[in-house]
Amino acid sequence: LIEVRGVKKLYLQGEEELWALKGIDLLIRRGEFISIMGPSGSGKSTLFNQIGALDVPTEGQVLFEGQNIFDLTEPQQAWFRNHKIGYIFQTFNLITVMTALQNVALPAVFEGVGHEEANRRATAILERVGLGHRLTHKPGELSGGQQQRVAIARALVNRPSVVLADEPTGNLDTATGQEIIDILKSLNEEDGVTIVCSTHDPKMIRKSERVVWIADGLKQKEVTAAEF
Amino acid sequence: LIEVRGVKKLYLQGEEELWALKGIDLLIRRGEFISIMGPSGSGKSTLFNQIGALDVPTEGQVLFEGQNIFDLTEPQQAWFRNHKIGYIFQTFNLITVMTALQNVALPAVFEGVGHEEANRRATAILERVGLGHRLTHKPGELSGGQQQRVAIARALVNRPSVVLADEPTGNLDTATGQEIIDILKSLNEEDGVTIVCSTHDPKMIRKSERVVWIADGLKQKEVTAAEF
Ligand SMILES: Nc1ncnc2c1ncn2[C@@H]1O[C@H](COP(=O)(O)OP(=O)(O)OP(=O)(O)O)[C@@H](O)[C@H]1O
Ligand SMILES: Nc1ncnc2c1ncn2[C@@H]1O[C@H](COP(=O)(O)OP(=O)(O)OP(=O)(O)O)[C@@H](O)[C@H]1O
Ligand SMILES: [Mg+2]
Ligand SMILES: [Mg+2]
Repeated sequence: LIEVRGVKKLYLQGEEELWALKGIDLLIRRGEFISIMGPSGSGKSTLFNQIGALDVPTEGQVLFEGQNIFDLTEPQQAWFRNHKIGYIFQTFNLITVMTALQNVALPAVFEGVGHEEANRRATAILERVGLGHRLTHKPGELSGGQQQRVAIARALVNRPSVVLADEPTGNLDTATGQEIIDILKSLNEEDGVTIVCSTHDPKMIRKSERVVWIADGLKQKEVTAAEF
Repeated sequence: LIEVRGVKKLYLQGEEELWALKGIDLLIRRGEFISIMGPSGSGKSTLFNQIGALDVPTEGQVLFEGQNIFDLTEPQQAWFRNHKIGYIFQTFNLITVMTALQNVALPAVFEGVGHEEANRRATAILERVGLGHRLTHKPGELSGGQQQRVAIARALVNRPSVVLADEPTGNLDTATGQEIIDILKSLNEEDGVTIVCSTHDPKMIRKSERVVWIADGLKQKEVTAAEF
């Protein structure tokens, strides 16, 4: 259960005040599959950074199972980010000097799993997203859609209870995109993983239980699957 | 007129040979609007690098108006890349320490235009892609779709005769994506600009005169608009 309460985010652009989020209230239930849609620049990624405890709201708060993550100690926060949340970044944020396998194994290594087990888990999830034949490639030796899938695999390797997927199919053809959506859907249905996607992809919307519309830093409306 | 003749591209992955392109023949007529589709990892971006003279084929050649760009001198090649071709990269490749305006003005400055004129042109094209209110933001202060639009603006600022757009709408919502497609379509219809897009976006396909399918480093088929 994630609660976003009155979250605002201010960026200072020189003298100018830019409110990227102007007061968002959102409740995400455990095990839900929810999509967040809205125009480019509307605040989706900024909202994800607040939910994933990567950034502090200027006003308001984010509660995870009733707990404000920023009230925890630094080591507790780090543990939370590594164990509870799998974050798929819109711009991937892969480590360019490491291979696909090393990139995906890293969160498992941080979790305290030995190197052999970390590599085994990373290999399994990379095979699942169709990259079993690209383990030794560095990001610069991968296509755009392959880099996106490494970012997806990395977010899933520690079997998080919440996946925050920021436009996870933007660089994928229809067939590959559908495979990724099916993986997320099965994690949701079989393992009860809460999935929160920011997306422009109708295939993702189709699999969602609820769609939240964001525009200009505010929540515009929500629709449940029954309604679309 | 661009002619791709028997183009192959080999990457060496340690001991292993990886043929990303296995022999591509393609003719692109002046003023055409053509989309290239295919699965993730099939070779589209690699093909674009050959067409845009950013990379040399392992075998085969690319001729631009009958001329092999790599037979030109280094300064002539640089001139060609700056004047004739506008390249929109799949991963944007923006300069992170420069603002949106500076990023877009840079090719105009390289073209020999004065700073004032470069800034004027850059501002105009940034306004056209809906970023007139983001001129002073650096890439890290922009959303994913805004970064994509800066990359698009930069490719268009020198009014090239050919635009190579590698998945230009991947990070854009439907409405913003359509605006970009309409801009490319009008450049094509009004100014005779040749547009070559790699895309997974049905909205782009709909506006194309011809669609070329690539899979596993080979051209699978071509269809003309009349047929779809
Ligand atoms: N430097 C490299 N070394 C080794 N292999 C590479 C290198 N660059 C690309 N590849 C491989 O070449 C193949 C083609 O890559 P390319 O980027 O052209 O694909 P693409 O069709 O653009 O895919 P996408 O739709 O995901 O962007 C991929 O399988 C990729 O792993
Ligand atoms: N560090 C920053 N400083 C100033 N403005 C910023 C900063 N980061 C983001 N912004 C602005 O905040 C707004 C929201 O950005 P955000 O990345 O959340 O949008 P988004 O909905 O994810 O868009 P997209 O669909 O294009 O990815 C944008 O207009 C952007 O220009
Ligand atoms: Mg975003
Ligand atoms: Mg590509």
